[in-house]
Amino acid sequence: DLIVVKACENGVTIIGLTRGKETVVHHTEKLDKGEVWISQFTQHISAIKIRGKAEILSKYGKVESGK
Amino acid sequence: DLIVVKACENGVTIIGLTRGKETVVHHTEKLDKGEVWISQFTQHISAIKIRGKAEILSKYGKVESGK
Amino acid sequence: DLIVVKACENGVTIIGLTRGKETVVHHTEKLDKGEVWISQFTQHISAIKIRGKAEILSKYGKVESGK
Amino acid sequence: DLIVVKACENGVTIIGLTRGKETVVHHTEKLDKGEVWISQFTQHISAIKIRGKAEILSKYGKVESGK
Amino acid sequence: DLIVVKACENGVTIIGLTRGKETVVHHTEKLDKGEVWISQFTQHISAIKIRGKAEILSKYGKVESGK
Amino acid sequence: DLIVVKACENGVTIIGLTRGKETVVHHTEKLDKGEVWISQFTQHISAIKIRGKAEILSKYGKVESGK
Amino acid sequence: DLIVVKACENGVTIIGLTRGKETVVHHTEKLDKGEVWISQFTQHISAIKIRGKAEILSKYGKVESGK
Amino acid sequence: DLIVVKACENGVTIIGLTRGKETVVHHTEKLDKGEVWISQFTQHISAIKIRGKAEILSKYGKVESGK
Amino acid sequence: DLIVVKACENGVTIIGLTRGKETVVHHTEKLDKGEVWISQFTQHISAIKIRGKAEILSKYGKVESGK
Amino acid sequence: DLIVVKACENGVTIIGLTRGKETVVHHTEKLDKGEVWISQFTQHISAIKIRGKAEILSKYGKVESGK
Amino acid sequence: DLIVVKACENGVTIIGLTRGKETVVHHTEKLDKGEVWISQFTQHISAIKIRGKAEILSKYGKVESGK
Ligand SMILES: N[C@@H](Cc1c[nH]c2ccccc12)C(=O)O
Ligand SMILES: N[C@@H](Cc1c[nH]c2ccccc12)C(=O)O
Ligand SMILES: N[C@@H](Cc1c[nH]c2ccccc12)C(=O)O
Ligand SMILES: N[C@@H](Cc1c[nH]c2ccccc12)C(=O)O
Ligand SMILES: N[C@@H](Cc1c[nH]c2ccccc12)C(=O)O
Ligand SMILES: N[C@@H](Cc1c[nH]c2ccccc12)C(=O)O
Ligand SMILES: N[C@@H](Cc1c[nH]c2ccccc12)C(=O)O
Ligand SMILES: N[C@@H](Cc1c[nH]c2ccccc12)C(=O)O
Ligand SMILES: N[C@@H](Cc1c[nH]c2ccccc12)C(=O)O
Ligand SMILES: N[C@@H](Cc1c[nH]c2ccccc12)C(=O)O
Ligand SMILES: N[C@@H](Cc1c[nH]c2ccccc12)C(=O)O
Repeated sequence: DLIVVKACENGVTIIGLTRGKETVVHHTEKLDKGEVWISQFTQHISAIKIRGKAEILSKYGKVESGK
Repeated sequence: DLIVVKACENGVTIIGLTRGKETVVHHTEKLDKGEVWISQFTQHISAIKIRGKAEILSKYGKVESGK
Repeated sequence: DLIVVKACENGVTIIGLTRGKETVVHHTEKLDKGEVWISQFTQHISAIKIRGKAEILSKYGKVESGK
Repeated sequence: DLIVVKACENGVTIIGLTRGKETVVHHTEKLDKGEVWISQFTQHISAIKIRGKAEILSKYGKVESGK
Repeated sequence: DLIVVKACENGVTIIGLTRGKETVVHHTEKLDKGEVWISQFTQHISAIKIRGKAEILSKYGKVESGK
Repeated sequence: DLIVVKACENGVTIIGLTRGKETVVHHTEKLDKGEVWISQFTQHISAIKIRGKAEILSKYGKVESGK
Repeated sequence: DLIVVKACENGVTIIGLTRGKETVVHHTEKLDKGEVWISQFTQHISAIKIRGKAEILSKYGKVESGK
Repeated sequence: DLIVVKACENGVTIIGLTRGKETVVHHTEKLDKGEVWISQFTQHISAIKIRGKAEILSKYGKVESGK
Repeated sequence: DLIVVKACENGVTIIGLTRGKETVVHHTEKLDKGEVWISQFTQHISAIKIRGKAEILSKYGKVESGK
Repeated sequence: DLIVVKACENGVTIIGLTRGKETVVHHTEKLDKGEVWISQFTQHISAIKIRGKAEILSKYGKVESGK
Repeated sequence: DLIVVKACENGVTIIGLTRGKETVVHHTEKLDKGEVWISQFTQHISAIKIRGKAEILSKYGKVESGK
């Protein structure tokens, strides 16, 4: 499972949440406009939350985050 | 199995229910309008309930929650 | 195997039946109108019954429960 | 292998037959009109018989039982 | 491998033949008109013979048995 | 690997030949007109010969045996 | 890997050649016009030669042998 | 991986080359016009050379050898 | 999971982030205009960030980084 | 992974390079016009170089080598 | 994962970078115009950089390197 995030504004936030008994922040990544992030789900991360205006590609197609 | 949830209003709730003999709340996530949540089913979570107005993508396509 | 259920009225019932030698109720979930339920088949649940007016997505497409 | 059954009348019968050396009834489920049943083939059930007026979805498409 | 049989007349016969060194009858099922049978190939059954007027679905599509 | 054979005349013959060092007859099945045979390749049978007028479905499509 | 051979004339020959260090004849099958042969590649046979006028189906489509 | 070769002239040559540290001739097959050869890649053969006028089918489609 | 990056300007940066408990820089690659980078996700790298004007191909299609 | 090479001129060269710590020539094959070469990637060969005018088929389609 | 590179000019460079804790040059290949290179990702190489004017095929389609 791959996720592609292209930031459409500065300060887009990608929050990786922990896999397992706890659901806490494992890592937070900030993206500036035009930067692209590509990540897998891993042994450590089983959920992701994205804030800010971005194009997100997953195996189900494109969604746009941010109002 | 991946789930993508885009909140179309504030206070969208994603409830992850436990895998196993019990079916209780493992984790509750609140999303504000425009936030996107992407999660797998895991060793700990085998069912999810979503409340509030949201676009949900799964391998079977899009459904919209909320009246 | 994933099941997606969107309740089209209040009081939609999802009954998870046990895997194994017995076929009894393992868990009952009530959904209000607009709520979406997404669940896997698991080590504990190998059959599901749905009552009430709902849209159900499975790998074979959409069916609508309720008269 | 998943089976989806939507009852088109009251008293639709789903008979699960045992896997193994014997072919006897393992479980009988009655469905009322509008109820939807979704089940897997399992360690215990390798054959199913359906009586009454119902829409049945399998990986080969839709069939309608009942005269 | 799944087989779906819908009886188009009374007395449709499904004969399950044994897997292994012998090819003998393991189980015979009679279907009345409108009844639907869905079965897997199993550790015990590797061949099936169908008599009477029926619609048969397999992974290669539909065939109609009976003259 | 599944084979579907629908007999288009009486006396259609399905000959299952042995898997292994020898290639001899393991089982012969006679079909009357309208009967349908569905069988897998197995630990015991790795080749099949069909005589008589029949419709044969395999994963490559339909062939008609008999002149 | 399955092979389907329909003989278009009498005396079509299917030669199964041995898998392994040697490439010799393991089995020769003669088909008369209209007969259909369906065989797998096996622990014993990794190559096949076909002589005479026949329709041959493999996973790459149809070829016609014989001049 | 399967290869299908139909000879379009007499004396088409199929050379099977050895898998492993050496690349030498393991087996040479001669085909006359109209003969069809179908072979797998095996523990012993990892490369093939074809001389003469022939139609060759592989998983990438058809090529014609010979000038 | 493969990633293809074609630099559309000088100084495109590909940052490989570590797999595991930490998310730090494992390797930084600079690309000049016209250079193409192709990499897998590995035991060491589970996330990538790309800065600068580039065409990025992943299994979900093309995205263009840089404003 | 299969490669198909059809020589469009005499003296087409296929160079198989070693898998592992070293990248040296493992085997060189010369093809004359019209000859077809089909080979797998193996325990010994993980890269190939082709010189001369040839049609090359891989799982990504056709490329033509030689100016 | 296969990569196909066709050099469109002399001196196209394919740089294979090491898999593992280090990302250094494992092997550099020079291609002259018209030469075709086909390689896998391996135990030793998990990233590739291509310089110069070339057509590159991967499972995501064609890209052209070089300005
Ligand atoms: N810690 C949780 C994170 C999670 C994954 N999927 C979820 C769905 C809903 C809520 C939380 C989650 C887990 O690994 O299971
Ligand atoms: N605890 C249950 C949760 C569940 C999964 N799928 C369901 C379907 C219906 C009801 C409950 C469930 C289980 O892991 O099996
Ligand atoms: N306890 C049964 C439940 C079940 C699954 N599939 C069925 C089909 C028909 C009837 C019952 C079932 C089992 O695990 O096998
Ligand atoms: N007890 C039988 C049930 C069965 C499965 N498939 C069948 C087909 C025909 C007749 C019976 C069956 C078995 O497990 O094998
Ligand atoms: N006892 C045989 C039944 C069978 C399966 N496929 C067949 C094809 C032809 C004849 C018999 C069979 C077996 O398991 O192998
Ligand atoms: N006894 C042979 C039967 C067979 C299978 N495929 C064939 C093709 C050609 C000739 C014989 C065969 C075997 O198992 O290998
Ligand atoms: N004995 C050879 C037969 C064979 C298979 N594929 C071939 C291709 C060419 C020549 C011979 C063969 C083997 O098992 O490997
Ligand atoms: N002996 C070589 C044969 C071979 C396979 N693929 C090749 C490609 C090029 C040259 C030789 C080969 C091997 O098994 O690896
Ligand atoms: N160290 C993290 C890197 C990572 C992968 N996917 C992510 C998604 C979000 C944030 C960080 C990550 C991990 O291996 O799990
Ligand atoms: N010896 C190298 C050969 C190789 C494979 N793929 C490559 C890509 C680039 C350069 C060299 C290679 C290896 O097995 O890994
Ligand atoms: N040594 C690194 C090479 C690498 C692979 N994918 C990458 C992506 C970005 C940067 C470096 C890499 C590794 O094996 O993991």
